[in-house]
Amino acid sequence: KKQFLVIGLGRFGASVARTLTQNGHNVIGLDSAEERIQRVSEEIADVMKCDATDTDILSSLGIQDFEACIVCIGEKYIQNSILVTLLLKENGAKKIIAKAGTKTQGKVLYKVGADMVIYPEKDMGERVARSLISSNIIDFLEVSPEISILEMRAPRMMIGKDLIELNLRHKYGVTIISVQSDNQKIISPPPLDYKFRKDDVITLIGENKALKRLRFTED
Amino acid sequence: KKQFLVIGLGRFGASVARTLTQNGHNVIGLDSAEERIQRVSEEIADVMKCDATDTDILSSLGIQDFEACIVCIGEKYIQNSILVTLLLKENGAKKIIAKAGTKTQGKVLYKVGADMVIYPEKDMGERVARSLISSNIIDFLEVSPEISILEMRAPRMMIGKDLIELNLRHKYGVTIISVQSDNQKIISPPPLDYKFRKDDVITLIGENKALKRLRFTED
Ligand SMILES: Nc1ncnc2c1ncn2[C@@H]1O[C@H](COP(=O)(O)OP(=O)(O)OP(=O)(O)O)[C@@H](O)[C@H]1O
Ligand SMILES: Nc1ncnc2c1ncn2[C@@H]1O[C@H](COP(=O)(O)OP(=O)(O)OP(=O)(O)O)[C@@H](O)[C@H]1O
Repeated sequence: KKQFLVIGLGRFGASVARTLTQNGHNVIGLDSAEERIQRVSEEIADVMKCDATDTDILSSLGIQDFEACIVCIGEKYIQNSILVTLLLKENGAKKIIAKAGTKTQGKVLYKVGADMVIYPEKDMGERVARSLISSNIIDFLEVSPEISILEMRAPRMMIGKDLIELNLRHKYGVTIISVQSDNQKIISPPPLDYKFRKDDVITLIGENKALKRLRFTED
Repeated sequence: KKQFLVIGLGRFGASVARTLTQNGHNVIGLDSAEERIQRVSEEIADVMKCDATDTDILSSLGIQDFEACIVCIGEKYIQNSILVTLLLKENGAKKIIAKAGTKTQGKVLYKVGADMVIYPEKDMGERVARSLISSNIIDFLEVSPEISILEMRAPRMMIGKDLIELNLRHKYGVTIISVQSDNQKIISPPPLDYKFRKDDVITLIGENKALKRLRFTED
């Protein structure tokens, strides 16, 4: 059970705080806006309306006891974000995650003590764009320089067959991790006797050249 | 080479448009704010300052020719977002992706024709929270909302055993992707008869709750 400090309870901050809480951890949430405090008060036990740039408040919080401090103040108040990050660092924060809008803001945040800078809108924009581009490969993730994960619609040669028949590991050198039919729950690992259907979404992992070979079975 | 329409060029929309452009696709970007148009004009070839709720403008655009239309208007103007989505649907858009802040807004967007609703801040908040929770495991990567990859030292119960004995897939519902002994090359997939040693670094993939169960075998 860990303790986290979340400063700024916009959509992003509230989501960080909520997810940590749902996973059984202790969260203290700070925001200067009453409306934001109200919006999360049912989901997050310890919330405090205050100005996080107030040095008295921060020093009263035992900053060193938090596993991590997450600064989720938006671009509108980027100077607050920078000041809060600096103050957290001065108060001995173990780990500071901060949100930014632009790379330049990110650089400043790193300089004043952020260990990690997040660009939520920019990152999600890239992911959405990539999933639109690879319309039959839904998502692609690099695990290590030679190994990747591929999420794709089941290629034609898998349809109507099951894993025992397909023998993916030996024939293609890829491992299937999960299958999702028709927007149902993702099943991982897929049962050995499950017969794949058109439009099933499968997640594979393997070496890049092995994955390429499988993709080219479509042509 | 595909054509995309991006409406709303905030951080999220600009990132979608930029990523599509960088990947060689044609993007038309619309925004009613001059400052937003200026901000992206160097990176996105076709941008137009206009009110996207203007039916004349939308009908002049050949909406049916776009691979997808991405509505990235923020919560501040959610009514615009809803109206634009409706108009795109009426104009025969093949695929509409829309951004929303809350689930309720998302429901309305689906009702008026969105094929996919994205919650950038909420999703990134969850990802950040989850990567913070698993900090005693060397690395953690989210593959999809329910499935993650975990890199960890081989848990005690694996040491001295091989995969046939361990039967990870059936006992724990996780798939082992790779093993790395003593900073040697990463081996993927691990041979079925390889006996795991203390400090081996293994990479697993599976549903979040399945991975949790495996981690708790340490206690
Ligand atoms: N000095 C401060 N102390 C505490 N909270 C602050 C301070 N400055 C700003 N905030 C809070 O930070 C929160 C997030 O900022 P804002 O809403 O501008 O960002 P945003 O980028 O729109 O957020 P999101 O994208 O997460 O919804 C707001 O709820 C605001 O009240
Ligand atoms: N009717 C409209 N026509 C065209 N553009 C619009 C319209 N209404 C809003 N926009 C644009 O949508 C863009 C995104 O909206 P806004 O900045 O409120 O969202 P946001 O959530 O802050 O964005 P982001 O998080 O992506 O930075 C703005 O640039 C705004 O000018």
